[in-house]
Amino acid sequence: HIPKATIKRLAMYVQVLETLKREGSQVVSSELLARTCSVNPSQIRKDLAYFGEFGVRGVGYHVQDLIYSIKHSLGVDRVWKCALVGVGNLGKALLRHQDFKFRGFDIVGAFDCDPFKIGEEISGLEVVCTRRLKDAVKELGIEIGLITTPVNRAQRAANFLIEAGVKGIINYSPAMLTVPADIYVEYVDFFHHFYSVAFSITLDRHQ
Amino acid sequence: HIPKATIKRLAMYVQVLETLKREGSQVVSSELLARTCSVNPSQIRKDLAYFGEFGVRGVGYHVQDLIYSIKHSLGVDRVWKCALVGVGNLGKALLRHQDFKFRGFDIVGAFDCDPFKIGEEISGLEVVCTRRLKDAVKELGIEIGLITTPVNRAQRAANFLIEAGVKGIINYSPAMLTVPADIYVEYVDFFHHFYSVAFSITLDRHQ
Ligand SMILES: NC(=O)c1ccc[n+]([C@@H]2O[C@H](COP(=O)([O-])OP(=O)(O)OC[C@H]3O[C@@H](n4cnc5c(N)ncnc54)[C@H](O)[C@@H]3O)[C@@H](O)[C@H]2O)c1
Ligand SMILES: NC(=O)c1ccc[n+]([C@@H]2O[C@H](COP(=O)([O-])OP(=O)(O)OC[C@H]3O[C@@H](n4cnc5c(N)ncnc54)[C@H](O)[C@@H]3O)[C@@H](O)[C@H]2O)c1
Repeated sequence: HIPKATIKRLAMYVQVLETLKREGSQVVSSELLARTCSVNPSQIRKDLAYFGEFGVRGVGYHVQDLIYSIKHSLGVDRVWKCALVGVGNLGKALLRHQDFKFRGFDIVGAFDCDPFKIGEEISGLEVVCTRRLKDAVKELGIEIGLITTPVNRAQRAANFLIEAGVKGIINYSPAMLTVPADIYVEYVDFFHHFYSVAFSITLDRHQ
Repeated sequence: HIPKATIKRLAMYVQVLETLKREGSQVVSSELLARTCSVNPSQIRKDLAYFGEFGVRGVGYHVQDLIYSIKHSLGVDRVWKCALVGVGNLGKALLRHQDFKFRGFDIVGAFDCDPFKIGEEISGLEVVCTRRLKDAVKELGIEIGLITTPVNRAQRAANFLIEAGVKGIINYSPAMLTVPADIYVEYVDFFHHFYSVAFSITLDRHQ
């Protein structure tokens, strides 16, 4: 079992390595990668040790190789088809964001229950009624559902997604969801970033 | 020093306690709070111990008291004025989201460099040119900046915010920022949630 905090750091390493690759770097020293990610070089070695040996002594890491190895070990070196439920302000922003597809998470279905939204087209996708979710999950091979409905509708959206057969849910609403044991739910909390910054500024002022 | 992981859990406890309060609960047992947050009751006690003793033996926690205590200890029981730079898809969604203000983070300024966007009104705020950031930060007492520009413009936006006098930045772009030591930067990464779900589904299938 790999702790969530490790997965979060691995995602950050990939983000930084992809930036270095974009800028033309072939190798990166473990000190530079660690400094950019605000961790110790030993933490990186510990995190990667779950998957094998990667660093080259005296050189550091081969950028392209390391990106591939982390993605392959996490099972994210393939395309995952996703459905988004709740095409409001946040839902629209996520649908229009090309980086998800670029990173292998292809949102292939957009669902809503508002008759004024159904039929609208966002980034080439037609908004469809949530009742048609089951057919779409089967036809398009959708495995992950994104919930961007209001808080009091999130559980209903989750029930639709689970009944339709998705295996994982990313919940952007603050609702706590009740789901069967074999369904993975990731909660996205926007507030802890605000709390961290406010707390750090407050602490700084007191010292 | 309180670790980021603890701050993230404290933010989650507040989120869950506020939901319980909304539903009318006065007290909550440490087992229920722990189960809802997928942590051990001992982890909650450890996290709260940074600020004092809160639980009542045999009863659990007083919901209202605990919300106030956590928020007060983190310095988030007051209003923090924020400026948002980059009024695109994500920026607009954040500006329209009432929960931030409800939680004490009031976005009082929206800035962009696109002449077609300047002058537009979003949720009662007029979009203003980034060059006027300095005046706004002083006049409105802005302390936190939100960066929702494209990745290659994030550093420029950060420079504007720092020069204008903000003390903390929440960066929604994937760019790594270079800032002075006394400025707090929080990175928002949307991808680790996708990686976690994809990894959990993959692992499940292999077992
Ligand atoms: N906007 C943000 O920046 C932001 C930030 C943090 C968290 N959130 C959370 O994300 C969620 C969405 O926020 P928003 O600002 O986009 O809200 P919104 O009101 O703009 O959009 C919600 C959408 O969900 C649809 N909907 C309602 N019930 C539904 C159902 N049963 N099935 C399918 N669709 C349904 C509505 O028709 C609407 O289109 C909320 O839970 C909010 O708390 C949003
Ligand atoms: N849309 C999403 O759901 C999403 C998800 C994850 C991450 N992000 C990140 O958030 C950022 C914004 O994404 P988006 O989809 O809203 O992009 P967008 O292109 O829709 O919006 C960007 C806005 O920034 C403005 N801008 C550009 N340079 C500026 C400058 N120097 N000063 C002020 N404003 C400037 C543009 O005029 C535009 O209005 C990106 O870095 C993206 O990677 C977005």
